[in-house]
This record gives sequence, structure tokens and C-alpha cells, in this order.
Amino acid sequence: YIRIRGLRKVYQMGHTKVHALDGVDLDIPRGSFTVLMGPSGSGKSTLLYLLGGLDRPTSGKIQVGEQDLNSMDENALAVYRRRTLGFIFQQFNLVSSMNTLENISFPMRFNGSSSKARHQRAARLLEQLGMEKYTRHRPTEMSGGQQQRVAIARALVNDPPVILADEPTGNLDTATGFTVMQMLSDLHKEGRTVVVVTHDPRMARFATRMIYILDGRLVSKEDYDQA
Amino acid sequence: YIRIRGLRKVYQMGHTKVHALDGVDLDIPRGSFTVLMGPSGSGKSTLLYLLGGLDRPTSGKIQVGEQDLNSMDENALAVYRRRTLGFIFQQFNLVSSMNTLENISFPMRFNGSSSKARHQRAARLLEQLGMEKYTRHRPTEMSGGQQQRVAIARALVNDPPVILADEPTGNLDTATGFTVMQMLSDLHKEGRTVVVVTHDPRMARFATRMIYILDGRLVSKEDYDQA
Ligand SMILES: Nc1ncnc2c1ncn2[C@@H]1O[C@H](COP(=O)(O)OP(=O)(O)OP(=O)(O)O)[C@@H](O)[C@H]1O
Ligand SMILES: Nc1ncnc2c1ncn2[C@@H]1O[C@H](COP(=O)(O)OP(=O)(O)OP(=O)(O)O)[C@@H](O)[C@H]1O
Ligand SMILES: [Mg+2]
Ligand SMILES: [Mg+2]
Repeated sequence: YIRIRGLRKVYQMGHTKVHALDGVDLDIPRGSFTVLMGPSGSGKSTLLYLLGGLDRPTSGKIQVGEQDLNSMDENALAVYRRRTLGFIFQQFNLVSSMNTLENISFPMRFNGSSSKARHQRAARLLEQLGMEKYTRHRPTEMSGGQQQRVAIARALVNDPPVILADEPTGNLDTATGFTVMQMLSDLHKEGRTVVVVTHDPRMARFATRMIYILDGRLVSKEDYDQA
Repeated sequence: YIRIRGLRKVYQMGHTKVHALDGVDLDIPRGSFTVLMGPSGSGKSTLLYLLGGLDRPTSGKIQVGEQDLNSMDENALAVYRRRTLGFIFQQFNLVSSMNTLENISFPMRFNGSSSKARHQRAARLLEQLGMEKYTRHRPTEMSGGQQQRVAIARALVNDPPVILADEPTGNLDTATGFTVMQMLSDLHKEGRTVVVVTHDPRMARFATRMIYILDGRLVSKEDYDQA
């Protein structure tokens, strides 16, 4: 379903090259729950950004279903993101001038469902995340973990077939973090394809597949454990 | 050393009042390592901000050594922060136009130590945190965990007697997170007063004292565990 071949992302920093991704080959089957783990700086967010069509690789290809991301222009990528993906950002990326309800409703502005259905869905997600009292709060009026939960609700509100989550529980206490993992797992059981970047080993129990990354390359569990 | 009495922070949101802190009494002995745990939204960052003189309480008092924070004006609070504290922010708060070295050097601009001593100190901290290759990187050119480590180095570069850390390992992998905990513990063993907000139970082993917060109030471990 998702096919990644020879993926590279190189940044030029003055005289040095930073190989954020150094030749990644990866297949992600439809309906799988993939957990990606690796040290800080190993390339996890970079991989997710490229998968999400938010950036372009230096070389290599990414195919999502029938679509070849490299051959798509900015507009086509925007449509791809809107229709296919729910992206949970490591640093939330909420709009600071909008309140919770506005931030969550933002991705719904293009889809055809009735305004009523959309608002019910938003309300249900907020309730599952314990955030129903925060509809009118703006990001600066909420704690770190509350902002993270708004970012999660926003990513899920369009019921996307593919969910890309970049460290979705980093700012959450143990119990709330577990609630989020359950939600992602339930969505997976209903047929969605989920890719979660995390440092939390508890996420592994929900995975149909674990992948490990070191210095921009995928490695075996053995190599990862010995690193 | 740090005495908190009747501390309240209330936010007015339209018609509702949010009691971020709902009457906190707390003593933090000099040279202690206090770990504060609580659910997302329970008031941890608020408590740290007030302790750090970054915000004012609605009522109640905070005394740090001889200083009564309520009676200090903005300039006095700025001096207090510069001389006494190292603050590690939950969302890093790095200056996006400055690179790593500039961000770390920023707090050193007022202290009397020689430029050479300061730069050696900055270099050593970066090395301990595995960040020595990132001196010229700006925040947007670094991963989440790398930015977090720069924020940590910045808080420690002035060798402050009091360290306030708000979820300092949330974006770090297990190994790097442990390195940071060790660093804070070593600084504590050298005599500093450390207060760490964390969701990571591994931090407890370094604590001389655990405190628990629920809905803006300090509670016993039993109440916290049953919540
Ligand atoms: N400016 C504000 N206006 C209104 N409410 C606020 C404001 N800032 C914080 N709050 C509320 O105060 C409460 C405590 O927030 P705080 O940031 O201290 O939580 P926290 O324990 O640090 O949570 P987390 O673990 O998610 O970081 C939360 O319910 C939050 O929504
Ligand atoms: N714009 C950029 N310019 C230069 N280097 C960059 C840039 N963006 C990222 N990098 C580098 O690419 C590497 C991978 O970054 P990435 O954000 O993917 O790491 P990560 O695995 O998500 O880390 P973390 O767990 O800390 O979030 C890092 O070494 C980072 O410094
Ligand atoms: Mg990352
Ligand atoms: Mg907080």
C-alpha cells in the first residue's frame, strides 16, 4: 500500500551535509499498525514528513496506493493530505489565533459531510480525549498535554484512512497517554493504516510491526538494542 | 528555602473560572530534588511558572530564600530569574532566529565570568547532551529532541543554584532521557535545588521527595494512585 524505495533527505549546512535519511526501503501494508522507534535525531519526523507529502525527498520514491508523491505538484499533494491523511505533529502546529473547536474544524471545511455530522464527530473525539470543556480555549490558554490532545482530535476528525502520528503522547501523563494509544489501536482495528513514531515502549503492544531507525537508516531490532 | 503558602491561580474564561492552582502549600528544602507528577492539565507548569517569577499568582505567597516574589517588581523578578534560576520549558522557547550557540549563550550575557570560561562551559554541556555538532543549527533545523536538549543546556549554562525543569525528557528516547536525568541528579548532588515536572516514572529514583498534584491541589500518593 505504501512503498518507499531508496529514500534520502540531505540538508546542506554550510560545508557539511546532514543525511537525515540515508537510503530507506520500506513497505507499509494497508491496515497495518507500524511503530517506528529510534534515538532523538535519527530521522523519524523526517520520514513522516516525507510520507505526509509535507516535504520532498532529495532522492528516492514514495508510493501511496496508486499515487506517486514525487510526480505530484503542490496542489495535488494538498489534496492527498486532505483526503488520505491525518497528521499528528510532534510540536502540535495548532493555529494560535483559533480556539479548540476552530482548530479541530479546520480540516473539515472541504469535505462533503453535513455540518451536523462533522460537529458531532468533533464533539465525540473531544470527549474521548477528556477535552470537552476546552472548546473555546486558544492554544496559549491550555497546558502542553491539552494542546497535544487538540492536535490529535484535529488529525482524526476527517476519519482519514491513514494516520501518521509523531510522538503523540510525549506530553501526556501515563493514563491519558494510554487512552490515546487505545484510540489509535481502535481506529486500526476498524481498518485504518497507522504509523506511530514514539519513544514510549508501551506502544509496541498495539503494533503489527516494529521498525527501528538509526542515523537515517532502518536497522534490525538486534542492532537497535545494541546501539 | 522555598516556601509556598495558599497559592492560587485563577483564569477567567468568559463566564467560567479555571482554577489552575487551587490553594497550594509547599516547602522545598534547599538542596532537595523534588519530582512533581500529575495528569495533563493539573497545574504543574502553572506552579513552575509562578515559582520562576514568570507570572503572578491570583493570591498566596512565594518566598525563595529571603525574597518575597509578590513584593518584587518586573525588574527585580528579571534579576531573580537571571541569578537564581535555570528554567527548562516544556515547549523549549528557543529563539528561532538564533543558532544553538547563540541560544545557549544568551543567559551568559550578564554574568561576570570570562568569555572563555563561559564558552568552555557551553561546549561541555553540549557534549554531555550529544549536541556538539549542532552549534550552528537554528531551531527549525533540528529535531524535537535536539531542540529540547538545547533548551536544557541553556538553562544550565549559568550554573544556577535552582533548576526548574518542565517535562525535560518528553521528546527524548529512553537512553538520551536517562542521560538528562543523570545530569540533573549530578547537579543536585553538587548542592543545587532541583524541581522536575515529569510524566516519566524513572525520574522518581533520583528524587529526595515526590509530590503529586490533581486539579490544582497537592494530594497524597494514595489519592493520586487511586485517581
Ligand atoms: N491562559 C490560560 N487561560 C485559561 N486557562 C489556562 C491558561 N493557562 C493554563 N490554563 C489552564 O490551567 C490548567 C493547568 O494548566 P498547566 O499548564 O499548569 O497544566 P500541566 O499540569 O502543566 O499540564 P500538562 O501535563 O498537559 O503540561 C489547565 O486546565 C489549563 O487549561
Ligand atoms: N532543516 C534542517 N536543516 C538541517 N538539518 C536538519 C533539518 N531538519 C532536520 N535536520 C536534521 O535531520 C536529522 C533528523 O531529524 P528528525 O527531526 O527527523 O529527527 P527525529 O528522529 O524526529 O528526532 P526526535 O526524536 O528528537 O524528534 C537531525 O539530525 C536533524 O538535526
Ligand atoms: Mg522528531
Ligand atoms: Mg505542562
